[in-house]
Amino acid sequence: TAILAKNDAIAERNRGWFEGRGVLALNFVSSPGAGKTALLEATIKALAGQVVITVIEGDQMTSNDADRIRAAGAAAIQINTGAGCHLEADMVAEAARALDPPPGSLLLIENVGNLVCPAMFDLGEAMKIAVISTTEGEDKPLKYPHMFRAVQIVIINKMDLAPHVGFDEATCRANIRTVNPDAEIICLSAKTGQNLKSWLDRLMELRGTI
Amino acid sequence: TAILAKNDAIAERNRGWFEGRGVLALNFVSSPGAGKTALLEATIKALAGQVVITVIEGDQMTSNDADRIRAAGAAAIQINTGAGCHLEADMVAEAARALDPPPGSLLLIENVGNLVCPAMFDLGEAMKIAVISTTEGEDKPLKYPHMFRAVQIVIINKMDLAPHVGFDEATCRANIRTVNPDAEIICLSAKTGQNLKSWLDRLMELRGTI
Ligand SMILES: Nc1nc2c(ncn2[C@@H]2O[C@H](COP(=O)(O)OP(=O)(O)OP(=O)(O)O)[C@@H](O)[C@H]2O)c(=O)[nH]1
Ligand SMILES: Nc1nc2c(ncn2[C@@H]2O[C@H](COP(=O)(O)OP(=O)(O)OP(=O)(O)O)[C@@H](O)[C@H]2O)c(=O)[nH]1
Ligand SMILES: [Mg+2]
Ligand SMILES: [Mg+2]
Ligand SMILES: [Zn+2]
Ligand SMILES: [Zn+2]
Repeated sequence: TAILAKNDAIAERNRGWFEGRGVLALNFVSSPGAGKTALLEATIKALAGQVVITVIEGDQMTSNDADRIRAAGAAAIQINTGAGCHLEADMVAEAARALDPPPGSLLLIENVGNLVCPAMFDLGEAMKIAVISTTEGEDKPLKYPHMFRAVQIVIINKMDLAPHVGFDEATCRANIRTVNPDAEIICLSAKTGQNLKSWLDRLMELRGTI
Repeated sequence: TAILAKNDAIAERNRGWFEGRGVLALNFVSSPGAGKTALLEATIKALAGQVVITVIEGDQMTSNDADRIRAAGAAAIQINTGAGCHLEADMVAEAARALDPPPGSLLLIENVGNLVCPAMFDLGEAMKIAVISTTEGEDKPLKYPHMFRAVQIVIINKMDLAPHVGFDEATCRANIRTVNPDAEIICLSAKTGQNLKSWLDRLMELRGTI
């Protein structure tokens, strides 16, 4: 609570910093392996030349994800949280200043794979975006309601696997709406690119508002 | 740290309680949707009539998992942690006394879906067991080393999907061994029952040691 208050003060300052320089900051959350990095890779490659994208990567250990992001063509900073289970506003403040994102750019933050703790830590983002995959089970929104209530967009990833696992899209959508009636839902495959365009269009629309 | 010390004292008392009454307690951890509940369902059905199994279910919200466990034929208590991201020893102490497991039985604890925080909270179990699925990506052991170091057995689940997603078993095994050279690894499918027998044999072997 004192920890949260301290974090939120720094988050608010980050929020002002991003707004002041016209940068759209987005906080991507999901369970481990739902496809956050794959989505960022696909996004960066599809938007190459159209918009500057910089990335803050959060993981307990390794720079695997930051390496993948750079290979895709965007600048990235990897934060290792060690035993920590979520990024915090002070880590993002430091990384954002090092990345020095230009006006009109996108700063995409990939949080530690965790459907619980990141919900409670504001980083100063314009919005949180959840990624859920067809292989995790349709009940995850009900079981982790704090996270699904904290986001404005839910991306259902790995749609290419949906038939293989008998994914029930209607039930998953209903479960998301139960905990967050206002959340937007986009179904796509980061791997095949199926419906990626809907996400890219929405992203550029959000950028247009900064 | 003071919180952890308090938890660990209660955990030690739980450990003695389980040993005193000859109950094997196991703490199952994984990311959301890796298949912990599916594995417990398959285990309970396969061992019906051979051994008494009771289950402590941990989730932020809902009793979905406890309902599934009861439908499979075992007594279960559902703990809802609310905003909490991991079970704690005092919750387990209370639930275990309510379940009143008999000597020679198995007490299976399904932790909140989270590859980070549960690693730090001893519940008094004989061992932690991680479940990782073929759909999450082979690098999870490297990226969440604290959890993979805290377990004695790693179950690679959803082997039925391995060919569909190009799962690289050799790489996954190597990654597990990098962070935890002593961990046992069992590949199976909770859904199809493929190689479930190896897990059941190991489980009964562990029970034989209490
Ligand atoms: N079939 C399929 N596989 C995918 C898709 N997106 C990601 N994957 C696979 O899922 C696994 C995990 O993908 P990542 O992008 O590493 O997931 P992540 O959410 O970034 O994982 P963490 O950062 O560790 O939490 C990898 O093996 C990917 O190739 C998809 O749309 N379809
Ligand atoms: N194909 C396949 N699907 C599986 C397997 N095991 C589980 N699933 C599916 O994976 C999804 C998640 O399974 P659960 O058993 O709910 O996973 P969990 O780890 O208990 O999830 P949480 O308790 O919410 O963290 C469900 O749709 C299951 O049917 C398996 O071996 N193969
Ligand atoms: Mg990633
Ligand atoms: Mg479960
Ligand atoms: Zn946490
Ligand atoms: Zn935690």
